[in-house]
Amino acid sequence: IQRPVSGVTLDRNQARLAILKVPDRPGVAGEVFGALAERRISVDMIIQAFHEDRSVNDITFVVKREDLAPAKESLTAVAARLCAEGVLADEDVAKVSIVGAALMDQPGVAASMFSALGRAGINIKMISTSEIRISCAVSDSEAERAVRIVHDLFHLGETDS
Amino acid sequence: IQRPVSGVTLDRNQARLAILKVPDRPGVAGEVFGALAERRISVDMIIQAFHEDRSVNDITFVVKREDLAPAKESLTAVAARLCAEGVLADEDVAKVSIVGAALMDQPGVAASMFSALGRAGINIKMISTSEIRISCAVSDSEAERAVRIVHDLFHLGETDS
Ligand SMILES: C[C@@H](O)[C@H](N)C(=O)O
Ligand SMILES: C[C@@H](O)[C@H](N)C(=O)O
Repeated sequence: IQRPVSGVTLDRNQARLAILKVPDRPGVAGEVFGALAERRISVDMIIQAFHEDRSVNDITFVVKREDLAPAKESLTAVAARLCAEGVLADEDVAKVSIVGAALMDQPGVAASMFSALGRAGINIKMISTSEIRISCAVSDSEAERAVRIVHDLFHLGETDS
Repeated sequence: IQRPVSGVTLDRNQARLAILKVPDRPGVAGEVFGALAERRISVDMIIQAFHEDRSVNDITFVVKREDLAPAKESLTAVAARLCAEGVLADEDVAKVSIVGAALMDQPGVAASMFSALGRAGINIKMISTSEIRISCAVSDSEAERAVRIVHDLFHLGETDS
């Protein structure tokens, strides 16, 4: 049987930010990330979901923990310019990801990862997926335990990754 | 100069769903995607962002348009079990993605994609990124124009991808 999951990775020392209720009109996302790019701040895991109120939206992203202060400053200035509702910041973020070819084509892989973390009492703070990767943000204090649980769930110890 | 972006892809015939204000406690995401996996519904682009109210969260994902009805049914049943606020569905979704090695390491690439779509008056409905991919969901009616704009922005025509 081809194993759907070929490995698990852990990124620690991260932080997450969100800009809340920006106007949902063309060009706004460009303005938000243009301001961060001007300060040479690398961002990761940009997420904009499906907002109940179609006239506004929230945009969430992850940065290295050492970039949290300048990123928050930039974001707060953009939020004022856009009349957004505000900015959230959280420096307690670690990203646990599983990778594998055609991971998302198998309906049960994501569910089993989420459920295994749930059974262990680990709360998932954020989720982001692509065709070959499923990432969960968890509290940094639970990062190592989360990696072990996912590692065991998909029997990753048996191959030398 | 190494081109950061090696190609652009388009996925049409998609739909997006969201379950709103589920309790933000361990195991909930597993329950949502377990229900969908039981009905063998493949999901793509799962997104859970940073919610203002830390006791609840929304989860958004994309399915093939032909799976929208069964997915919505499953999601509505889970929403009732979890006392979620409700379910949103939108069948007007096309996913435009750029891919490239170490894409997100260059702070300006995401900003320039978002801004180019903004200048063309194309609204971005959802965003999801990984280290090597940036995806924007747009209205299906704007999909082809969005691909052309991104294609020209990153001079993709010059190489045979
Ligand atoms: C909302 C949901 O993701 C929950 N936090 C969980 O861990 O399953
Ligand atoms: C909210 C933001 O993404 C907006 N819809 C845009 O297109 O830029």
